[in-house]
Amino acid sequence: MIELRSLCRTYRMGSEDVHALANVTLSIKKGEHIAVVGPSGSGKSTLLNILGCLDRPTSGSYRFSGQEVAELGEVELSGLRQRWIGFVFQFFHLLPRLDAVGNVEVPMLFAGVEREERRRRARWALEAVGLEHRLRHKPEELSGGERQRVAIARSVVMGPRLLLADEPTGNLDRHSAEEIMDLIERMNAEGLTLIVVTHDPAIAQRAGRIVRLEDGRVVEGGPDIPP
Amino acid sequence: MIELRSLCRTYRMGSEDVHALANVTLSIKKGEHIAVVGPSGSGKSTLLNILGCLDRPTSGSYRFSGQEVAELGEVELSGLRQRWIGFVFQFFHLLPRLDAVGNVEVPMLFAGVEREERRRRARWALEAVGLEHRLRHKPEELSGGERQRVAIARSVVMGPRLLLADEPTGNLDRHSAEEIMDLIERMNAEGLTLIVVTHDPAIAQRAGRIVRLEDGRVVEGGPDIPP
Ligand SMILES: Nc1ncnc2c1ncn2[C@@H]1O[C@H](COP(=O)(O)OP(=O)(O)OP(=O)(O)O)[C@@H](O)[C@H]1O
Ligand SMILES: Nc1ncnc2c1ncn2[C@@H]1O[C@H](COP(=O)(O)OP(=O)(O)OP(=O)(O)O)[C@@H](O)[C@H]1O
Ligand SMILES: [Mg+2]
Ligand SMILES: [Mg+2]
Repeated sequence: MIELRSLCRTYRMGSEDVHALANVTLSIKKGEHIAVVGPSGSGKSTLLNILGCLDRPTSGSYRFSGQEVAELGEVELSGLRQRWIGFVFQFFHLLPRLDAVGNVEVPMLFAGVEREERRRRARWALEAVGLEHRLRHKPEELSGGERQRVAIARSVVMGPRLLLADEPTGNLDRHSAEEIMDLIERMNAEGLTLIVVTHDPAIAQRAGRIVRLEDGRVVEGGPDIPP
Repeated sequence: MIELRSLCRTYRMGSEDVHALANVTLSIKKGEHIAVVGPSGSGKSTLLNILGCLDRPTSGSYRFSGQEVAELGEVELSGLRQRWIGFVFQFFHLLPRLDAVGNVEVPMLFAGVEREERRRRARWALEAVGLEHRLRHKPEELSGGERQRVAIARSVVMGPRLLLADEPTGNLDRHSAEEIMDLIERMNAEGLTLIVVTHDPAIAQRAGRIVRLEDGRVVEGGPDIPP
């Protein structure tokens, strides 16, 4: 499903260059459950943003289902994102003026799903993450963990093929965290490819494979690591 | 240092009332290290916002160093906050257009600290949290964990008496989390009163006392719990 070859992402900061990702080579099969771990600042979110077609690599190759992503235009990229990829951002990016149901409806709004159908699926997704009692709350009327669960519900409501989750349980207690992981692992068992960035060892151990990043390099879990 | 008596905080949502805190009675001595734990949505951040004089209780009493906070006006409240209380918000609230040094200088700017002195103390605080290599980065040029560490540096730069930290290690790897806790525990050993909200059992166990909230009520760690 995913092939990365010598992928780099460099940020230019005045005269200094920050190498957030340096020669990342990785392949991920359809239906895998991968955990991405590594110190703060090691490139995990940068990697996820590129996999989610939200950012472009500085150099190297990224193939999604055999297609070279660099050759796609903006319209094809957003079509690919909307149809196949679910994303749980590290800081949620909820829309402040919409309530929980409204925020979960957003991806379906873009995809032209009927109003009644949107409502029904949004309620189902929020119930699945334990928020049936907070449907009418706007983001600032929700706790940190409740906002995170709205973001998770929004990421799965279109039935994606690939789910990219950046610390999906960082603001949740142990019990809520396990419930969320049970939900997304059920989807993984039905074929969803799952890539989860986490600092929590208990969450990382649930994955089939652990990829470790340090200073933008894959030091564990990639193909045979060059010396 | 802190006395809460039958403290309530209720949010009115249309016809429904949300009881974020219900009859919380708690006393905290100067120099204590307290962990506040509990499920997502149980009232932890609400409690911290009230302790930090950022929100007012709906009813009940809150005394800080013997003074009833409800009787203070806005000017006295902001003086108390600025002088004695450091706060690490659950979602940081960094100013987007300032770099790391600029964000850490903000509390000193309000307190009228000289420019050179501000710079020096801001650099010291950022080095103490391991960010000497990111001084000129703005929040969107920092990773999640790096932003969290800027927020921690800002919270301690005025040498507060009370530090309220809402999930201070939620976006940090194990190693960075321990470094941060070592730093704030050194300050606790010198007299800083420390109240840390966390979902991480390893962080909670470092405290002298654990206060557990459920549905807005103290169910563990308070004074003798009524039946
Ligand atoms: N402005 C508001 N209006 C209505 N309800 C609110 C508001 N702010 C918070 N709440 C509700 O109050 C309850 C307590 O919220 P609080 O943020 O204190 O929880 P928390 O313990 O910090 O949770 P978490 O671990 O998820 O951060 C939540 O159920 C939340 O939905
Ligand atoms: N726009 C930017 N400009 C310059 N440097 C950046 C920018 N965005 C990120 N960085 C740097 O790139 C590095 C990688 O960031 P990234 O967000 O991928 O880290 P991360 O592994 O997700 O860390 P965390 O666990 O703290 O969230 C960081 O050191 C960060 O300072
Ligand atoms: Mg990150
Ligand atoms: Mg909270």
